[in-house]
Formats: sequence, structure tokens, C-alpha cells
Amino acid sequence: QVSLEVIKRLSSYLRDLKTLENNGVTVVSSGSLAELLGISSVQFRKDLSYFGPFGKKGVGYNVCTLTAKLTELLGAGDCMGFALAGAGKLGSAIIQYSSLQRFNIKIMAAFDSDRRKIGKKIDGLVVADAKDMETTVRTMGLKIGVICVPAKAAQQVAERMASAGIIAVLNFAPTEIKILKKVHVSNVDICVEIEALSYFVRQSAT
Amino acid sequence: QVSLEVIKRLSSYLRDLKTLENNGVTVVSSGSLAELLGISSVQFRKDLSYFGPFGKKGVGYNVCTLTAKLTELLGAGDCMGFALAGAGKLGSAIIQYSSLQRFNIKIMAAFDSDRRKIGKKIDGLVVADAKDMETTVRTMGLKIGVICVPAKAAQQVAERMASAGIIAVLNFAPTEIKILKKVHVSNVDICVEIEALSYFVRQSAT
Ligand SMILES: NC(=O)c1ccc[n+]([C@@H]2O[C@H](COP(=O)([O-])OP(=O)(O)OC[C@H]3O[C@@H](n4cnc5c(N)ncnc54)[C@H](O)[C@@H]3O)[C@@H](O)[C@H]2O)c1
Ligand SMILES: NC(=O)c1ccc[n+]([C@@H]2O[C@H](COP(=O)([O-])OP(=O)(O)OC[C@H]3O[C@@H](n4cnc5c(N)ncnc54)[C@H](O)[C@@H]3O)[C@@H](O)[C@H]2O)c1
Repeated sequence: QVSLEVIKRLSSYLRDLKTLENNGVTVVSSGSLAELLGISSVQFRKDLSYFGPFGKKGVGYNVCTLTAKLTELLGAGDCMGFALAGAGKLGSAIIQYSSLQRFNIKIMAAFDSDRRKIGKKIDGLVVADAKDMETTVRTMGLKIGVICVPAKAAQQVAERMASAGIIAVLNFAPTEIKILKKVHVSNVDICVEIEALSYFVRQSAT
Repeated sequence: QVSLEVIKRLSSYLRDLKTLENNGVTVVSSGSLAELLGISSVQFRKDLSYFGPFGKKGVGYNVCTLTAKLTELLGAGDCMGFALAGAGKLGSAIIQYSSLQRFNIKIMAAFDSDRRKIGKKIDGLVVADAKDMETTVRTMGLKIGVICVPAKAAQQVAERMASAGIIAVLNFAPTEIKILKKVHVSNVDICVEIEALSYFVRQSAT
């Protein structure tokens, strides 16, 4: 059973591998690849081992092959749609950012409960009424939801998404979402990222 | 040499431990703690082992003690300030979010190059002119910078932050920042998070 953490790491390995490919690199040792990725080569080989034998000991990895295998593995070849609730500052930034389409995910619908935001067009996407979320999500068969509403609205929004068929949620609201076990909830907290950096700042000061 | 990944995990363990504490839990086994944290108990014990012997085999961990030790370890008792460049949609959302002060990090200054944003007040913080960033960062002795500017401006903003004394950067712009080895650069990409969820959606469909 692969953890979300491993998948996230593989996802960013893929992004770095594509950069190597674009720079014309054809073969890379696990040592230099690990250095590029900022992880130990042990960690890297362990992550890949979940999915099959990759690379040749002593020779390294063929960048093209590894990129193709990771793309297939992550299903990064097909595009997957998602719904977003809360077209506020964070939500709007995400809508615009995803339209850059650097990855194979695509925002298919965005919802808000604020009259002034419903009907607003952000990078070609029209913000819909939060009342229509279940119907739209079900009709489109969307399986991923992104929550960018205030903390007090998050729990209910998550439940409504789940009832409409969503099975994976990315939550930004600073609250714990309690939902059926079959729904994957991933929480993103920028403060955790900044706090992690503060640890290193203290270490370098000593 | 502890990796940023371990520190980030410890940071979110701390947040979950505080929740347990608030719910009156006093002792917890590594098994149930790991389940709560969504990781393997092997991973959990390994992460803690970097910093000392914690808990008693067979008994579990004293929540209060573990929380206190992690707080001390992460320096989560003191507050660390940071600067933010790019008070746009994402930047404004982050300024407001950090003012919730759920963690021991505090935004001390925000900068923008847009006339219409300079002087704007967001949750008590006045957006300053990007021209004054180096001087202000140096005067305040800030060590952490958050980059929320467009991709084409990110590299230069990072260099200016580094020249002003910043040694850890959290970058949101979709571009690789090339900087001196002594400056820690952490990249956050919401699309990587969503892509990771799409992997699980595919798995559950098969
Ligand atoms: N995790 C992080 O790192 C992080 C960073 C920044 C913000 N946040 C959080 O993200 C959320 C959004 O932040 P923001 O600054 O964009 O706030 P915002 O107020 O600008 O946006 C929230 C939007 O949600 C809408 N909304 C409220 N209830 C709704 C509902 N039931 N259905 C649909 N839409 C609804 C509002 O009308 C508004 O447009 C907040 O919970 C904030 O704390 C998290
Ligand atoms: N990593 C992610 O997951 C993620 C998610 C959303 C947005 N983004 C990225 O974050 C950045 C900000 O997104 P946004 O939607 O808030 O954009 P935005 O256009 O709303 O905000 C950008 C702000 O930066 C300011 N700016 C431009 N050049 C500057 C400079 N040299 N110094 C100081 N300020 C400057 C602009 O005036 C503007 O206010 C973009 O690069 C975007 O691609 C990343």
C-alpha cells in the first residue's frame, strides 16, 4: 500500500526528470539524481522499488525510460479533472495556477456562495453557485475536490463533495475534516512549510 | 544531517499531538499515534530517533512530554519572522492565514512592485514598496523569505532576498530558483499535491 508521501515524491522526481530531459541529459547515476532531488539515493531507490526494477547498478538510470515509466505510473499521461470550492484569494490563485497546465490535472468547476463571486470569470472558468456543486460534480463525474473556503465551512463542503462522488480531497482550511475512510483527505499547510524552514535557520545560527 | 522532509513531518506530528492534548489524551501507543498521523509506526519511531530516545517500549508515549520535546526541538516555542514578496492573490491569502498565528512564525513585512498594492493594509500589515525590500529585511534581520511573485520575477527576488541576509526561501513561483548553496530553497507546488491524489483515484478505479 503506497503512501501519499511516496507518490508526492515521485511526482516531483518526474518534474525534475523532465527538466533533465529538456537539458539533454540521457543517463544519470542514482547519486547525482538524488543530489538533484535533494534526497538520499537510498530513499530514491526505495521509492522506485515499490514499482519495479529500474536502472542498472553501476550504470545509472536512462532518463527517458525512467521519465516514461514514472509518467505511466502516475497516470501523468491522462488528464484528471477536479472541482474547487471557495473562489476567494487562495482559490482564485489556484484556478489561475492550474490553468498553466504544467501537470495533467485540470480544473473543471469552481464554486462560491458569495453573490459577488458567482458568475465571475477567472482564466476562462466561470465561478458557479455553491448550491449547484453536488449536481455539477456528479454530472461531470469528478473525483477530486479542493477546499479553499473558511474553516467553519470546510466540514460541510467536504461532506457535500463526498456525497457527490468525490473520493480525494485537498484541504487548505485550518480545520480537521472528519469523513468516511474511503475518502482520502490531504491537508496542505503553508505554515508547516515555513516552520520547517525556521528549524534550519535556528540550526545555522548555532 | 536532518532533512527538511523529516522536519516537516515532525511539525505536523506536533500539530496532531496538540490536538490529542486538547482532547485530554495523556498516553498514546506508537501504533495508534502512527495511525492518527497517517504513517507507519516504523517511520514515526525512525523520525523521532534522530533526536533522542522517546517513549517506553510497550507503554507508549506520554503526550505532554512528547509535545514539549517536539516544541523545544522545532524551536516552536519562539516566534520567527518572515518576509513575503508578491502581495497578489496567493500572497494576500498567506498574509491573512499567517495572522491566525497557529504556529510560531510571524509575517513581519510584505512587498509588492504594483503602485495599487503598495500601502494596502492586509490584516494589520501594510504592503511596502518592493524597492525597500533589501533595506527593510536587513534592518529587521529577517532570515526567511516567501516568494509569491510571477515566475519571471522570482529569480531576481530570491537573489535580492539572499543579499539582504535571508537564508531560507519558500518559493511558490513555477520556476527553479538558482541560488548559493547556503540558501535553503523549498518549493511548494499545489499541482504536485493534486497529482498525487489523482494517482489514488486511478488506483481505486481499478
Ligand atoms: N493551508 C494554507 O497554507 C492556507 C494558506 C492560505 C489560506 N488558507 C485557508 O484557505 C481558506 C481560503 O483563504 P482565502 O484567503 O482565500 O479566504 P477568502 O475569504 O478570500 O476566500 C474564501 C472564499 O470561500 C467562499 N465561501 C465561504 N463559504 C463557502 C461555501 N460554503 N461554499 C463555497 N464557497 C464558500 C467565500 O465566499 C470566499 O470567496 C481559508 O480557510 C484560509 O484559512 C490556508
Ligand atoms: N506553487 C503553487 O502551488 C501555486 C499556486 C498558486 C499560484 N502560484 C504562483 O504564485 C505566484 C503568485 O500567484 P498569484 O495568483 O497570487 O498572482 P498575482 O498576479 O495575483 O500576484 C503576483 C503579485 O506579485 C507582484 N509582483 C510582481 N513582480 C514583483 C516583484 N519583482 N517584487 C514584488 N512584487 C512583485 C505583483 O504586483 C502581484 O501583486 C505566481 O507565480 C503563481 O504562478 C503557485
